[in-house]
Amino acid sequence: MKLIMSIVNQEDARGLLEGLMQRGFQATVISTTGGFLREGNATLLIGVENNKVEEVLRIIRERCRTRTRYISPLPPLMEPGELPVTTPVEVQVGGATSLVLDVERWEKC
Amino acid sequence: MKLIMSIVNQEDARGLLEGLMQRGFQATVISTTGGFLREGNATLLIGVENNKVEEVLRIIRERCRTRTRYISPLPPLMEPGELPVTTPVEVQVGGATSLVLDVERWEKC
Amino acid sequence: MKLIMSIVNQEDARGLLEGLMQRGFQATVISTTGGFLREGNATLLIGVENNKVEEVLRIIRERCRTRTRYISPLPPLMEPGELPVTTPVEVQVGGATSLVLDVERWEKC
Ligand SMILES: Nc1ncnc2c1ncn2[C@@H]1O[C@@H]2COP(=O)(O)O[C@H]3[C@@H](O)[C@H](n4cnc5c(N)ncnc54)O[C@@H]3COP(=O)(O)O[C@H]2[C@H]1O
Ligand SMILES: Nc1ncnc2c1ncn2[C@@H]1O[C@@H]2COP(=O)(O)O[C@H]3[C@@H](O)[C@H](n4cnc5c(N)ncnc54)O[C@@H]3COP(=O)(O)O[C@H]2[C@H]1O
Ligand SMILES: Nc1ncnc2c1ncn2[C@@H]1O[C@@H]2COP(=O)(O)O[C@H]3[C@@H](O)[C@H](n4cnc5c(N)ncnc54)O[C@@H]3COP(=O)(O)O[C@H]2[C@H]1O
Repeated sequence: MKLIMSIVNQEDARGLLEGLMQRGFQATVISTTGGFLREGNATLLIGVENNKVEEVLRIIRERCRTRTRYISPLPPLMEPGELPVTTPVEVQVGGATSLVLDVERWEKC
Repeated sequence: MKLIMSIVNQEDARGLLEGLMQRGFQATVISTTGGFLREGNATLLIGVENNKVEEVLRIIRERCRTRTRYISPLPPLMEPGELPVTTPVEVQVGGATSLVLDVERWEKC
Repeated sequence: MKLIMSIVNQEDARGLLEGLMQRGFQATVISTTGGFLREGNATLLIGVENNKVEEVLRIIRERCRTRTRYISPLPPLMEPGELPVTTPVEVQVGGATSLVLDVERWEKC
């Protein structure tokens, strides 16, 4: 068995779950927070047979799209009367970061 | 060291923690959500010495019982005046799904 | 790639994230609960290249300090008029418990 941990964008999580459930996969969802943007995202735990890893990664690719976001970094400290001139920074978000871990043993009771 | 990740029913989580704490095991609890029923459950992270895996799995078996639940699937779209006739679906819930992962290295600081 | 799971004290989590982000590491934060004290803590998931594990563990050591706390165990049941005499128990908290797991494969999409 393998454990796939996939960290996905909040908006993609629902669609991804649907895609997995329809094909009979099982998953558990954790509400998580991104370390950099401090925004809510979702981490899915998906335990699958070894020969199903490829299929799950394919469903993740179908359902999680990368998109560009412009975030304005916090303006530097200013003199009174000065206007903040910060150029927005382009950050790629969405998509999914998926890790595959080996499961030595598993049991349902 | 091994990491046991055990996904258990909300009602069983308290009793399981008690059983683990009494025997000196350490655990961390994550509030999670089931991918299929979308109901709250709990995922326990339990880091243990290699020779204690068996004992922890035994405590999990003692404290997490499987039970049958009847869930009514959402009724199909209906004509006005028609009565929904859906036969409840039998789903086994409760119990626990436990995964054992190898820990290459660990440290407390 | 390796996955570092680090369970840290609530107060240390912010500083640890800052230290990681400044050096370009990526992390995901899970709000978790300690099994024994039942207090909120934080579990960081940090996926890093194999040769960066040492550096991340050093940042964790810098940012997470162990401290002593005195917790009063629940007083035993008493006769009316009796005064509870419980000696506080010394418990080491804070610090961090870090586990390093091997990642077989990872992908961003
Ligand atoms: N220290 C840093 N310096 C500069 N830019 C940084 C940075 N950390 C992150 N970013 C950028 O910001 C985006 C959002 O990161 P966040 O940490 O909020 O949210 C992340 C995080 O929750 C998770 N993640 C990604 N890689 C990870 C890893 N190696 N370990 C743990 N979590 C990871 O996936 C979410 C999306 O990541 P993604 O790579 O698509 O997109 C990242 C990345 O483009
Ligand atoms: N391989 C795995 N990877 C990750 N998490 C896992 C897992 N196996 C089980 N879990 C977790 O354990 C909970 C209970 O699973 P169980 O198999 O006892 O009981 C399941 C199973 O009998 C059934 N079920 C789950 N997914 C299904 C699907 N795609 N099709 C049909 N029935 C499903 O519904 C019950 C509740 O499922 P729910 O997802 O709400 O909640 C699941 C899920 O959070
Ligand atoms: N092997 C492991 N697997 C999974 N999670 C782990 C772990 N080792 C530590 N943790 C996590 O780290 C937190 C702090 O643990 P620490 O060992 O510093 O500090 C612990 C320890 O000194 C003590 N303690 C924990 N469990 C105990 C037990 N069964 N009997 C006696 N003392 C216990 O109470 C402090 C707070 O524990 P709490 O459970 O609230 O919170 C724990 C737990 O969330």
